[in-house]
Amino acid sequence: MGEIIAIVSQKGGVGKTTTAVNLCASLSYLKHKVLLIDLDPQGHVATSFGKGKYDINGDFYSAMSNGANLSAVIHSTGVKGYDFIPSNVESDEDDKKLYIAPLREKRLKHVLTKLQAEYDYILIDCPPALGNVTCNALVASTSIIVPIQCEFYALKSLGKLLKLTRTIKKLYNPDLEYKGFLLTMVDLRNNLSKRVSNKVRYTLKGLVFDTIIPRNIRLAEVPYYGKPAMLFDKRSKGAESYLDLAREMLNHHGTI
Amino acid sequence: MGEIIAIVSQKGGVGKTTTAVNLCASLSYLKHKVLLIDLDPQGHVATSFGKGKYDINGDFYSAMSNGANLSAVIHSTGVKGYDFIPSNVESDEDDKKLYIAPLREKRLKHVLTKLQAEYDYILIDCPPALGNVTCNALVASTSIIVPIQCEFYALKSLGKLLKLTRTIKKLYNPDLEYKGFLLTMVDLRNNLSKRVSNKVRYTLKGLVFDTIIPRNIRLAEVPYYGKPAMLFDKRSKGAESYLDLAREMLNHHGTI
Ligand SMILES: Nc1ncnc2c1ncn2[C@@H]1O[C@H](COP(=O)(O)OP(=O)(O)OP(=O)(O)O)[C@@H](O)[C@H]1O
Ligand SMILES: Nc1ncnc2c1ncn2[C@@H]1O[C@H](COP(=O)(O)OP(=O)(O)OP(=O)(O)O)[C@@H](O)[C@H]1O
Ligand SMILES: [Mg+2]
Ligand SMILES: [Mg+2]
Repeated sequence: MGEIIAIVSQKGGVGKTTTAVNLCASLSYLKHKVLLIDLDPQGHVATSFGKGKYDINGDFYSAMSNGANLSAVIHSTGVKGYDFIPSNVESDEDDKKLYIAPLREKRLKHVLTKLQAEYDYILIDCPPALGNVTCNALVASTSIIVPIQCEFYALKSLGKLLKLTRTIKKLYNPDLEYKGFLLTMVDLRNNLSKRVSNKVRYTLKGLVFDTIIPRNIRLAEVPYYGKPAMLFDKRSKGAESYLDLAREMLNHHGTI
Repeated sequence: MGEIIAIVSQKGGVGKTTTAVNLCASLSYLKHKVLLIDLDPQGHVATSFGKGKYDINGDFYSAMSNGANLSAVIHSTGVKGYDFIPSNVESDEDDKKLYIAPLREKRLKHVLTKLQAEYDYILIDCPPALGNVTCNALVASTSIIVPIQCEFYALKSLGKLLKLTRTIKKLYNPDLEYKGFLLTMVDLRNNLSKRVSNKVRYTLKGLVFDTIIPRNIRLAEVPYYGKPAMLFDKRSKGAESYLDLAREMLNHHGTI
């Protein structure tokens, strides 16, 4: 059965989508079949694969409102080995669609079981919030990756996520564990990054990946080229760091 | 009557909170009385003024659930001339509290009228979403400021906000106008920033502020020092750019 990994952070702009897209490509490069599901109504996963609104036929939210057949909305990225399910850019309050019925937290978990048989990894890109959409992702996932930008606000936002994960694990998903916390946009030339990354490693001990993702312009150009960094600049520090991350992930199992 | 300005972007991490906090201090420096209301459950406004959970007595959401007396939850920043109302870090689905009754979109507008008489400017820091909380802010505001980080994903997220603003203006708030779009974290040494800022100025024409906010480490240190940049490094490019913004804002009136 494939692993389901949610990429979560309440803090905005910390590298959730960049991590989802580049890790997806890296795991596929290492011979694993990957599906990336976009739960964020901004729809930046499609943008990262160079797909505009005319390339999209059906999305996660429209599938969930019509009998939840997610297989019907799987889109090709143009590269064999990884596919994606777009989010619906038009819908505003996505949370509403997942509010249906008593099992609202478990809706996503039920529909993903079928897909787990077809992919080695299912990655879920979450919106910058801890509302209903993210809760569904945490209930449905086997593990979570938490990108942490090396800046102060990002550090402050961690407490609530740790609390929510504990609650979800207790009430809905006892097998949920941390794949790891990932330091992103790290610039070790500046003090701020150093101070924050030291604090994170001190507070979270072994839960932090050894691999760090440096601030690297190639990663910011992913939506411009419409492809993961390894496809347009394989030797860049950005592309290499996500390949390192995939290797580190495959060598360890999760922790909690 | 004081102006109410919402600082809005669906895209995370573009500088909404940094803009709210530093613009608040700059407007006050130019002799205007300012109130900053935090609608984002991350609660980073309090962090920016060096206030932790033990300094907070009551917040926006607790006031809204108890007869909506916002004056009772106004907190001092420690500096005369500007105050703030913290958000509630504990609540997850803040949207729910504003869902009450048929006039749900107008709830905030009604309670702010009283405060408008006491402040020249009321700034509202919004969460990275276009859900119910942000809708309330748009309905209640006289104008909006949209920070745009000079990167590709931020550019892609703009369309939905423009559409939502048109709808809110038509249905609920005919006087709503754009104070302006603000280019943030601009690094003119790199091509990406240049390309995106040119595209933004070309697409949005006169709606973009002349003032740009450069990427400047002093702005990222605001939550570390617990005060706006002008209070710990007045000559920094970051602090000066927000003072320029305040001056530009005071010289122009809004546009739409
Ligand atoms: N390591 C990096 N180096 C340079 N730029 C980066 C890096 N990681 C991400 N970026 C850029 O920083 C911005 C924020 O990243 P991204 O959009 O992936 O974050 P996010 O957490 O998904 O944001 P949101 O909360 O809006 O969903 C983007 O413009 C992205 O291109
Ligand atoms: N001009 C700047 N130069 C350098 N760093 C900046 C600048 N503006 C903001 N930052 C830093 O970038 C990060 C994102 O900024 P901020 O948190 O203000 O954005 P936001 O839009 O409020 O995020 P969210 O969507 O999570 O509410 C923060 O760590 C902040 O300190
Ligand atoms: Mg994202
Ligand atoms: Mg913010």
